[in-house]
Amino acid sequence: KDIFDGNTRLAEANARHLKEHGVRAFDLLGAIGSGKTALIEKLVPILKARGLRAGAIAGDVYGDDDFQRIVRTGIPAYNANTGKECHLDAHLVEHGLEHLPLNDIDILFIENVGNMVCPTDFQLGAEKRIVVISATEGDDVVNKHPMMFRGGDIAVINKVDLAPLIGSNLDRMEKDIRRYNPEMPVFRTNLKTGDGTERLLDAILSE
Amino acid sequence: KDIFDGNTRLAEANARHLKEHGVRAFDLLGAIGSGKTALIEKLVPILKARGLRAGAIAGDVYGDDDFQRIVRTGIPAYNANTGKECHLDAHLVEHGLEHLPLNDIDILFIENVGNMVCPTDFQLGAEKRIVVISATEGDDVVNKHPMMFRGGDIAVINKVDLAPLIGSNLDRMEKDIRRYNPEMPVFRTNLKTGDGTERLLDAILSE
Ligand SMILES: Nc1nc2c(ncn2[C@@H]2O[C@H](COP(=O)(O)OP(=O)(O)OP(=O)(O)O)[C@@H](O)[C@H]2O)c(=O)[nH]1
Ligand SMILES: Nc1nc2c(ncn2[C@@H]2O[C@H](COP(=O)(O)OP(=O)(O)OP(=O)(O)O)[C@@H](O)[C@H]2O)c(=O)[nH]1
Ligand SMILES: [Mg+2]
Ligand SMILES: [Mg+2]
Repeated sequence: KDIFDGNTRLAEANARHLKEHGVRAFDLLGAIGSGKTALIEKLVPILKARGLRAGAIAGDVYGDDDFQRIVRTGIPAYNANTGKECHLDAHLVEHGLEHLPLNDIDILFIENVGNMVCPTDFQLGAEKRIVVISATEGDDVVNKHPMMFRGGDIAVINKVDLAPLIGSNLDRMEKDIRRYNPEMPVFRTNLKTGDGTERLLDAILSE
Repeated sequence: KDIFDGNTRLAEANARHLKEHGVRAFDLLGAIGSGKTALIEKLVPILKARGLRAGAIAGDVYGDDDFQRIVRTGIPAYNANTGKECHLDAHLVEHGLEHLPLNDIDILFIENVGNMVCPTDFQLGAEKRIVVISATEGDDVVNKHPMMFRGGDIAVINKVDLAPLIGSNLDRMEKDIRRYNPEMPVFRTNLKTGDGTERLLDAILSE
């Protein structure tokens, strides 16, 4: 319990720090390979077109694959490795905030490690939690992970182009999300092409 | 450390229990939706053709989606929910062994929850650990998860049919597996059609 409380206090400190710098932060969670990094890649130019500057903290178990992809979009980024810990925590995010040029960032994406269990209990100080799953995980992925959806604010069902080849029923996935979290808006996307990203960004930025 | 030691002792007890009943057990781990249950579904009839009877323990965070699918193959099965614990452990498996007709089982599949971090440190008492990933997670999935591959015995790269649509380079995935674990045989499969399953089963059953 202590670990959670300590993390929560740090998360609240992160939230205050971000607010002081006028930065809105969004936590991207979800299954391994569901499209979290692709979402950042697609949103960066759209944000630019809307006059907003993005930044990112890339969380991964090991390595800097996502960090490198994000760097290539031209935005400030920070790499955070979680190792045996199966989720980002507020302390790692605090580190990231110290190393990012917060005065040059309007919208901060915090990409959590791909994991449908661990991140739920560890708030990071973000304004909203966006849960990204994809049709290729199978259409039972929502039903199997109640806590992840109950703890989230916006849901993204990605890789809709591949649903028929997997045999995934997108309506079932959406129904399961509504059952676990009736308030949670659901967006369907193809993050290879960018389909669905404008409407999704509207929802993310809504206050 | 105590938690690990206690689990290890239980895992060894499970291994002895299985051996006493002439049951060979295999732990299926990997990413969410990579094809672990589909692997069981495909292997059951092949095992039957080879005169071997299968059984399964289906581990999931919540619910019985996989258990129901496995029951439909006609083999004895046990459902185990892990809840906030992000991996099966030897204690849950011990429970499963008590509730399965071990005298009617030759090959026991233990399907772990979809998670690329947590299960690594928790042995279950199985003879081999089979890591199942799929092309739809992106071809950086191996590089990002060194511990999962170093701790495994056989690797399966599934959903090869979808690699081109995701943009996944299967050779890169295989190279990364070889880098982390040179001894680990790698099998490419399409578990929708069953391509690659006979050779994979040969490797699983090899002593
Ligand atoms: N066909 C198709 N491919 C997609 C889509 N979205 C992402 N991809 C591909 O899927 C793979 C995984 O996407 P990522 O953006 O790396 O996913 P991720 O959630 O960041 O992965 P992790 O951080 O490793 O958990 C990449 O090869 C993407 O190009 C989609 O909508 N359709
Ligand atoms: N196209 C294609 N679809 C596949 C393949 N293998 C599995 N699928 C589909 O992918 C989805 C997920 O497969 P599962 O067998 O449920 O995967 P899993 O690893 O057991 O999933 P969890 O237990 O939830 O982690 C299902 O809809 C399968 O039919 C494949 O090789 N090709
Ligand atoms: Mg990523
Ligand atoms: Mg399964």
